[in-house]
Amino acid sequence: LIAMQNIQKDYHLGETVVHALTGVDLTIEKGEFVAVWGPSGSGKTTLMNLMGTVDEPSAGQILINGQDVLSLSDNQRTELRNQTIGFVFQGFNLLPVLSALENVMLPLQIKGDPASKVKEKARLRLDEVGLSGFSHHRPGKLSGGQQQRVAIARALVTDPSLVIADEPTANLDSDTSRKIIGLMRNLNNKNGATFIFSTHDQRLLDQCDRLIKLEDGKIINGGNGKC
Amino acid sequence: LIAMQNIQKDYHLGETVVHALTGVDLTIEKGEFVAVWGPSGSGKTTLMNLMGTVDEPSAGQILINGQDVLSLSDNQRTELRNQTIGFVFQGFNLLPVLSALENVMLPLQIKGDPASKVKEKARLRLDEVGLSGFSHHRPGKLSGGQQQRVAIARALVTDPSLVIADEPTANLDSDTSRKIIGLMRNLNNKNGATFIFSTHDQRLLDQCDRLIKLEDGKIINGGNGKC
Ligand SMILES: Nc1ncnc2c1ncn2[C@@H]1O[C@H](COP(=O)(O)OP(=O)(O)OP(=O)(O)O)[C@@H](O)[C@H]1O
Ligand SMILES: Nc1ncnc2c1ncn2[C@@H]1O[C@H](COP(=O)(O)OP(=O)(O)OP(=O)(O)O)[C@@H](O)[C@H]1O
Ligand SMILES: [Mg+2]
Ligand SMILES: [Mg+2]
Repeated sequence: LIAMQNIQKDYHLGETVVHALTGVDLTIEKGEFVAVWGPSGSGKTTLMNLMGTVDEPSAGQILINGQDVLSLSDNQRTELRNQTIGFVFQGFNLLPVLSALENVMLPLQIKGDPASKVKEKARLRLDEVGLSGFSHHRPGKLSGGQQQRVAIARALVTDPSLVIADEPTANLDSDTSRKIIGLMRNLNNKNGATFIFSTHDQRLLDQCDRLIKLEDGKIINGGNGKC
Repeated sequence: LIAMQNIQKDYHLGETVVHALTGVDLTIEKGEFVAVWGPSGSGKTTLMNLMGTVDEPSAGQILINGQDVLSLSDNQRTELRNQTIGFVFQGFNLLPVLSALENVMLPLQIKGDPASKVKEKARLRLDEVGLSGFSHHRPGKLSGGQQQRVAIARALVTDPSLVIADEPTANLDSDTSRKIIGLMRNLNNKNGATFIFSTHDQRLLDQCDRLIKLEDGKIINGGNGKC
């Protein structure tokens, strides 16, 4: 599904260069349930953003479904994201002026789903993450973990074939975490959706099929560790 | 140090009322190291905000150092916060246009510390949380866990007698977490600084002296649980 070759990502900050990722070679097959683990600052978010086509590498190649992502236009890349990828951001990135329900409806509206179906699908997704009753709260009127769950519901609402989640349980208690992890495992088992997540959460690490260890922007375990 | 009596906090959302905290009675003594634990949405942030005078209760009384917080003017409350409280927000609340160093310097500048001392103190605090070398990054150029650590450094820079931390290790890996927890325990043991934190992190819960369990806005373990 995803093939990354010799990926380099540098950030330029005035005079300094931060080598956020170096020499990353990685293949993710359809239907995998992969965890990315590493210290704070090791490059997980950078890697998630590249895989989700939210950002571009400084060097190297990324293929998604055989397509060279860097050869696509911005519009084609946006289309690819909207049609096949669900992304849970570490900082949630919810729209503050929309309610929880409207935030979750948005990807379906962009995709062009029939209006009669959109609200119902979004409601179901919010119920699944334990937020029935909070549909009308705007993000600023939700707790941290509730915002995180709206972000998760939004990422799952289009039934994406690829879900990329950046520390999706960081703000959740263990019971709520367990439900969310169960939900993701279920979608992976039943629908074959591919899951790639970065996490510091041992409960989530216990559930993965394969572990990628990052340190200082490099993969240090060959990308094929046991969970 | 802190006495809360019959605290009620309601949020009004159009027609609905959310009872975020109900009937909370709580006393925190000087030098305590207290954890607040509970499911997502149970009222932890609301409680932290009330204790830190960042927000006001709908009913009930809060005394800090014997002072009735609600009888103070806004200016007096701001003064109290700046002089004696260090607050780590769940969402960090860093100023995006200031560098990491400038964010950490700010409370000292507000306090009126000599300019020659301010930069040095701020640098030391950033080193302590493992961020030497990142002083010039603005928050948007930092990883999630690095932003969280800037927020922690900023909360500690004025050597506050009361530190209130809302899920301070949510975005940190276990090694970095352990260092931060060690740092907080050390300040508590050496300087007698009182620590109150909300957390889902078992490593942090293992270190506390006393546990307060919240559920649906109520304290369910008498506020005096073992850790
Ligand atoms: N401004 C607001 N308006 C309406 N409801 C609110 C507001 N802020 C918080 N709430 C609600 O109050 C309840 C308690 O919120 P709080 O942020 O204190 O929870 P929490 O325990 O910190 O949760 P988490 O672990 O997810 O951070 C939640 O159900 C939340 O939706
Ligand atoms: N826009 C940027 N400009 C400069 N440096 C950056 C930028 N974004 C990230 N960095 C740096 O790149 C490195 C990797 O960042 P990244 O966000 O990928 O880490 P991470 O593994 O997700 O960390 P965390 O677990 O704390 O979220 C960090 O050292 C960070 O400071
Ligand atoms: Mg990150
Ligand atoms: Mg909270």
